[in-house]
Amino acid sequence: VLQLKNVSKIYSEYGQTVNALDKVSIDIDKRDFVSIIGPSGSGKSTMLHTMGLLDRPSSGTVFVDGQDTSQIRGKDVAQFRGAKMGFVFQGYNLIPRLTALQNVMLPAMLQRKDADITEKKALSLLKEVGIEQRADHKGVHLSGGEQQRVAIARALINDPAVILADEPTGALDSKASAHIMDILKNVNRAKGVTIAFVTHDNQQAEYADRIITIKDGKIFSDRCRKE
Amino acid sequence: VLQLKNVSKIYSEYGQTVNALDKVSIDIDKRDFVSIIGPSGSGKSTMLHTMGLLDRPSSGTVFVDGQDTSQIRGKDVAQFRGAKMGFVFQGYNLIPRLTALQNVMLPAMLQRKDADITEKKALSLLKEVGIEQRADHKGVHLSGGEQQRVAIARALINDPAVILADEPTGALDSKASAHIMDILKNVNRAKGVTIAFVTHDNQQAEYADRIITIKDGKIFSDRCRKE
Ligand SMILES: Nc1ncnc2c1ncn2[C@@H]1O[C@H](COP(=O)(O)OP(=O)(O)OP(=O)(O)O)[C@@H](O)[C@H]1O
Ligand SMILES: Nc1ncnc2c1ncn2[C@@H]1O[C@H](COP(=O)(O)OP(=O)(O)OP(=O)(O)O)[C@@H](O)[C@H]1O
Ligand SMILES: [Mg+2]
Ligand SMILES: [Mg+2]
Repeated sequence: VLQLKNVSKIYSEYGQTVNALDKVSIDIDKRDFVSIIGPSGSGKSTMLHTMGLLDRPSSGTVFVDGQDTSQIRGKDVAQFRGAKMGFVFQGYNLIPRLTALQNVMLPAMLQRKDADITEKKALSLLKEVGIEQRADHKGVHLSGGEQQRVAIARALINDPAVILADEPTGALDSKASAHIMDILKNVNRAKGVTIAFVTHDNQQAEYADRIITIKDGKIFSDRCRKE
Repeated sequence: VLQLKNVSKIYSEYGQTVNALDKVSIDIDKRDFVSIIGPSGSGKSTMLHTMGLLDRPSSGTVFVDGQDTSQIRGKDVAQFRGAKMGFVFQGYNLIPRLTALQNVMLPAMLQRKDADITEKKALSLLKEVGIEQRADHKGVHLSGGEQQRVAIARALINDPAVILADEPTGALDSKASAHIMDILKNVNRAKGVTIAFVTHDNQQAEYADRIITIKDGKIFSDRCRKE
């Protein structure tokens, strides 16, 4: 489903060169449930953004469903990505002026889905993540943890084939975190959705079937979950 | 140093009334090291913002150093607050176009401190939190954890009497988190700075001398650390 082949991401605008990713090769198959851990600044978000076609690599190739994505023209990337993938960003990225419900509906409206069906689906997703009572609150008027749960509901609205989540429970307490991880696990098991999530919590990383550790932009280890 | 007397914060713009804080009374004395825990949406950030004069209460009174702060005129509040308090916001709130170094220096420049002395101090604080090598990066070009560490350095630049921190290590792995908590503990012990921090990590809450649990806008418990 997702393949990075010798991918590097190099930033050099500050007089020094930062190798956010350094010749990374990795294969993620359909129905994989993968976690990515590593210290702050090690390249976790960069890897997720590159896999999700949100950032172009400096060198190397990203394949999605076997297709070389460097061939896709700029403005077609968003449509290609939107049809296949759901994202949970590290900073939630809600639209502050829109309500929680509108934020969740937006990816489906961009894919021109029916508004009534989408609204019902969005309400049931907000209920599933435990904040249906805040559906009418604007993004700016939600607490940190509430925004994060809206972002998770939004990533699920289009029944994506792949979900890429960057510390999806970073703002939540252990009970709410476990609830969200159960939702993701169920989506993976019951619907066969491929999931890659970043976490800095070693215990949470064990939710996944496969744990990838990254350091200084390089894959340090890629192992199965401890049984 | 900080006192809330019968403070409520009520939001009612969505047709329903949200009691973010409900008749909360709490005393925080000089040199206290206090943690605040509670589920998502329970009022932790609202409490911190009210204590820090970032939000006005709907009813009740906030005292700082014994002074009734409702008497302070609107535009004098920022100066009063800036001279006494340092903040670490839940969303970091860095200025994206400024560099890490400039973000750290800003609170001191607003208090009209000497630029050369401030720059040296800011560099040494960035080194203390472990990211001096990113001093020249703009806020938008830092990872989540790097932004959080810049926000912590920024809260320390004015040698404040009080630090209010909203999940100061939420984006950091356990090693980096422990390092930041050690810095805060040292600032409390060695410099006598009063510190209140929000966390959803029960283990981290025990760093504090006093642990306050909040639920649905009410103080649920206020106990000493488990020895
Ligand atoms: N401007 C606002 N208008 C309406 N409701 C608001 C506003 N700001 C906050 N709220 C509501 O007040 C409640 C308390 O919010 P607060 O941000 O204090 O929670 P919190 O304990 O910090 O949660 P988290 O752990 O998720 O950060 C939430 O349910 C939130 O939806
Ligand atoms: N646009 C950019 N320009 C320059 N450097 C950048 C840019 N974006 C990211 N970086 C750097 O690349 C490195 C990797 O960043 P990335 O966001 O992938 O880290 P991360 O592993 O997600 O960290 P965290 O756990 O703190 O979120 C960081 O050191 C960061 O400073
Ligand atoms: Mg990151
Ligand atoms: Mg909060």
